[in-house]
Amino acid sequence: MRKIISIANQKGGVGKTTTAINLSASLAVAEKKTLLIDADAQGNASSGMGINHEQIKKNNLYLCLIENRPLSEAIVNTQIPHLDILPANQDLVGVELEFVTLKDREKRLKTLLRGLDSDYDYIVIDCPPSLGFLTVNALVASDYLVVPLQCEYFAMEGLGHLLNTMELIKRQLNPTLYLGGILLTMYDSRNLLSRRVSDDVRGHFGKLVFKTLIPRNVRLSESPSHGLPIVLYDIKSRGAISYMELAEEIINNGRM
Amino acid sequence: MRKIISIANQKGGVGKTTTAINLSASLAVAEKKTLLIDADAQGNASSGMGINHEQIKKNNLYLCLIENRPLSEAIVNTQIPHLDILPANQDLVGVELEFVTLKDREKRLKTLLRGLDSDYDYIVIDCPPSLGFLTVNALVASDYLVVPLQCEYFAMEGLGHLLNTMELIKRQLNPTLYLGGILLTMYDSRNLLSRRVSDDVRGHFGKLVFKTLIPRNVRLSESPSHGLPIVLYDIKSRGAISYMELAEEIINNGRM
Ligand SMILES: Nc1ncnc2c1ncn2[C@@H]1O[C@H](COP(=O)(O)OP(=O)(O)OP(=O)(O)O)[C@@H](O)[C@H]1O
Ligand SMILES: Nc1ncnc2c1ncn2[C@@H]1O[C@H](COP(=O)(O)OP(=O)(O)OP(=O)(O)O)[C@@H](O)[C@H]1O
Ligand SMILES: [Mg+2]
Ligand SMILES: [Mg+2]
Repeated sequence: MRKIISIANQKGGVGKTTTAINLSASLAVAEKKTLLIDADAQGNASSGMGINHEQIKKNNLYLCLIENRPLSEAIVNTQIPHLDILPANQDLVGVELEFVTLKDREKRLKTLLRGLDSDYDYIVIDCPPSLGFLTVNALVASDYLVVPLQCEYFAMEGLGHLLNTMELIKRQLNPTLYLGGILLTMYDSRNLLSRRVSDDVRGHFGKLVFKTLIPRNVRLSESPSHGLPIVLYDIKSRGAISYMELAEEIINNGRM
Repeated sequence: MRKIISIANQKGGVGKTTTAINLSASLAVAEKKTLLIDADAQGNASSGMGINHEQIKKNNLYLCLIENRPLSEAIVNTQIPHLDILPANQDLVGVELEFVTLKDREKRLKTLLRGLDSDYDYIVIDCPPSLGFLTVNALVASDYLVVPLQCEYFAMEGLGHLLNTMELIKRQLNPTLYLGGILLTMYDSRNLLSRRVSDDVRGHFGKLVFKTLIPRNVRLSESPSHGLPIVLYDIKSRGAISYMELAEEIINNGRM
């Protein structure tokens, strides 16, 4: 029974792509067959996994959405066994306006995923920093929403609005969508603001916050420049260990 | 002769709002009459300046755009002399779809600004992390684009696309739009990646990169939680000094 997880938060720079890449890679290392879908026109998940630009031009999420191509045509292998990726590039920028008049435009990705008959255990979707067409499509297609939350003030501000949007989508478009959890990212124990945000969020959301904390770790920001997930770039780093712990927690926590 | 500056970059979390708030406040401290426009539905510039939610609900950028209200009705004073703000909130989320069929939809903000007859020296616009309707409106209305660039790998990736978009807007919609400069943000001299990105960008863009560097400084991330710009929260901090230097550079550099 495959599980589809959206990594979403309209606040920018909170660690969505870093989480999507490294959670997927850690699930694959734990021998779960995983597909990473890049649904952001920035294409950071694709380049962070070292997929070459020419390859992406030929086949990507935009072409699947617009030309109704089967997803399997755009899926490529990665350096990690059990991990495939469906890449994206700048072409995705225009997709929202191309679908404006279409009925059921929010269900486009869900329909394409229904047609994918391979046996993935997990599908992880990296979303752009907005609550527009692509993020809505991802949430409509998903079983779980995982919210990376940077331990900073502005990141806290938008959380209420994101959870309201999730409830709206759950009520109107996808009744089987659940909050997989809130993931505290870029946590710096020396920083008072970090500690205060973490305490506030745990106090407010309790068990909905993952036990696993992702620390601020420079190796995590270096690894995409080598086109590698952290488990291949520096498996002993605190960043790699924390994402492997997150994968374990998601596999075993019974909530997802 | 007022100068309109957009702070834009589709990459999330690079310091757009932090720059918009603290550059505006520093320009005001240098006795330049300044208006800060919040054009992001997240409303971080508004809350970061301590504007209360009820006040924003009554009057904001969304109502000006949709009901063609004069901007002056939505502009409020701040704690800093010479600094006013035009706030925003979540209502802005839907604005793109409401204008989809309108001719000249990209010129909406430019037209509203033409009707604003007060004597600002500078108008600074905080943009959302996308190149959609609001950012395009801001660029069409602006004289200069200032690009905050986080010293990280993913931030470098999107820069080319942003500059291409600027050129497109300059050619088709606003021939007087110029690149005010690229601002290196969250610079950490102990971090090799930071140094490498800074060297690459300066090597590639030369004088188009501001001499002023914004260091990673925790006081900058604390100040919005108090509703204060850094010059009021901690004027001796490296964050406050660097933004005052940036204001001086913009006032005196002859390029803007
Ligand atoms: N735990 C961490 N420690 C250190 N750096 C991190 C960490 N997580 C992410 N980063 C870095 O912070 C920046 C922002 O992260 P990332 O790009 O993953 O966020 P995002 O939410 O996907 O951004 P966007 O909103 O643009 O899609 C990146 O440069 C990334 O390398
Ligand atoms: N120089 C700095 N040093 C330390 N923290 C910073 C610095 N600049 C910004 N920050 C913090 O980093 C986070 C991202 O900055 P900010 O919100 O200004 O970016 P943004 O580009 O406006 O994000 P978005 O794409 O969501 O609009 C914020 O929590 C902010 O407080
Ligand atoms: Mg991302
Ligand atoms: Mg912002």
